[in-house]
Amino acid sequence: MIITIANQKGGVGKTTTAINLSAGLAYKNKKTLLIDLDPQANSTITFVDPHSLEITIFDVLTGKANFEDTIVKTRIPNLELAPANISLAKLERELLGDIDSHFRLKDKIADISPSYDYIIIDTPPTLGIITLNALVAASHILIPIQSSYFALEGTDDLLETIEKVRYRSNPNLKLLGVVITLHDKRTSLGKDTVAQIKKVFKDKVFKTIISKNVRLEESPAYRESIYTFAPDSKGAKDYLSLTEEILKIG
Amino acid sequence: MIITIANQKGGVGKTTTAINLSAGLAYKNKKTLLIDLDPQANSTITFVDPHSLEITIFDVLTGKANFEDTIVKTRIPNLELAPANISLAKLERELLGDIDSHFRLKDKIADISPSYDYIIIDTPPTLGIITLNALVAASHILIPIQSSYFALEGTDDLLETIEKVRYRSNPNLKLLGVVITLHDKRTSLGKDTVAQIKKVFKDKVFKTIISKNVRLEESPAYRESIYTFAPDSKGAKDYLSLTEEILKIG
Ligand SMILES: Nc1ncnc2c1ncn2[C@@H]1O[C@H](COP(=O)(O)OP(=O)(O)OP(=O)(O)O)[C@@H](O)[C@H]1O
Ligand SMILES: Nc1ncnc2c1ncn2[C@@H]1O[C@H](COP(=O)(O)OP(=O)(O)OP(=O)(O)O)[C@@H](O)[C@H]1O
Ligand SMILES: [Mg+2]
Ligand SMILES: [Mg+2]
Repeated sequence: MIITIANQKGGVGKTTTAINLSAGLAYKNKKTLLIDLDPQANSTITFVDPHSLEITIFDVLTGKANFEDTIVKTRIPNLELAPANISLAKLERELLGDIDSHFRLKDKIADISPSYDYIIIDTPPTLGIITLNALVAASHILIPIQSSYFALEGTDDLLETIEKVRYRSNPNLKLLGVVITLHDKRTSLGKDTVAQIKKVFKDKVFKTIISKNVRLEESPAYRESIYTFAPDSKGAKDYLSLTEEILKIG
Repeated sequence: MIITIANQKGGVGKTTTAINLSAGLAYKNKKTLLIDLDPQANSTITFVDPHSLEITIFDVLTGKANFEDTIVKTRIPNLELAPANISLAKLERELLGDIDSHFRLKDKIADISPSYDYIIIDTPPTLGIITLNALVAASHILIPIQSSYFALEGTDDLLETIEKVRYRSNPNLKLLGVVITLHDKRTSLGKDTVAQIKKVFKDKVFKTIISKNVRLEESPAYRESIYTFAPDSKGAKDYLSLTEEILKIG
């Protein structure tokens, strides 16, 4: 299963979900690869020092290297990482005019996907060439939506983009589901938005809601996933429960 | 003064700052224009219904309309809005190959800037053609930085982009300052990051720190700025204090 985590709204928990879902799957003994497709490299800096990287995903997508050359082991058994750095921001210019520029990742991933049970792809907060590559390469898309006013507004554009991708480039792309993130159950805005998200996405909304939990904000600073940084926290319980829901699907 | 609010990290409070700073300036009797340059149109949906718009900033930047045609009044005296909608996402493709594509906003703003004391520009979480237009058109840049681990990592790229813009396209671009947002003073991560931000940006960090305050999250849903939605809240006090600091500068 190749899961792309995408939402062009910024700061909704894409990276936090990518890190803790991929670590969760690894702890459940699934061989997992986390691909960081965000030039901000937030997933990458959680596991390695981005300045120490010789080759990154940018070199793979521009044909200068193979996936095997960039993949690094993490401290978590069963979890490997294909890291990114800022050079990825040049991808749009580099692939201009290339008729199949959004198939680059799909072509390259074919070499390595047989050796993993799950591949998780973290994306930047845009709907440009980088996120298109991730949508074309994926079997499923997971959409994190923050339970706040701005977050619900932008989902039409994302759904439209998914339809366009499905129409010609990736007919098999399925919506894995929508996960509500950064939820604060004390506020009426939180409750209202959850009701609205469920009205729009119906049974595609995961039962697990990820609550706001400061441990989730702290764990990347200590280069850890939530499971070792704060195993008894609400954040660890929420992401474990999401991992188990996803394991039941496929 | 033309202030561009930019940071390619998502969800750090760019729009929340754009809305509440422009409203704050308007309440201080400054004629203010808020320009929404984000295809997500979060600033726009706080004041008007984006589906009711005939002409938007996209039409201005592609030469099909003038600024005057798109500017709408808001319920706040002294505050006008140049709204956006999703069509703005097509700008990158529309301006491809145009040698002075990043001067479009600067050229168009010249017609209207004399009638305002302050122009505030909200930008999307990317460093593409839209944000470049905003940096070339601006006299000052205001950088909101969330006091969290990921937020500090991305500032090198932003500073590099500002230097590139300053070198050829806009030598007068000044850093108005850095404002720390979404701050939670109860956590040690919050305190550590504030210390790091002050170490990097020194006297360019505004004294006002914007604390996390749920009223700031709620007010856009009621189509209001924080000053009328929750006048006694910490959010209103923080943004009023930031407005006063900026008024002292110019
Ligand atoms: N459940 C949570 N509780 C508390 N903080 C959270 C939670 N999820 C994410 N955060 C924090 O919110 C901020 C935004 O999260 P994150 O960076 O994962 O979002 P993103 O969608 O990947 O952002 P971008 O759009 O920039 O890629 C980060 O500082 C993160 O630590
Ligand atoms: N000081 C604050 N206290 C509480 N919530 C806040 C605060 N500032 C912003 N928020 C909330 O955090 C989320 C992100 O803020 P906002 O949308 O303003 O960021 P942004 O940088 O404009 O995001 P994007 O990168 O998508 O444009 C929103 O839901 C907003 O309501
Ligand atoms: Mg991210
Ligand atoms: Mg915004």
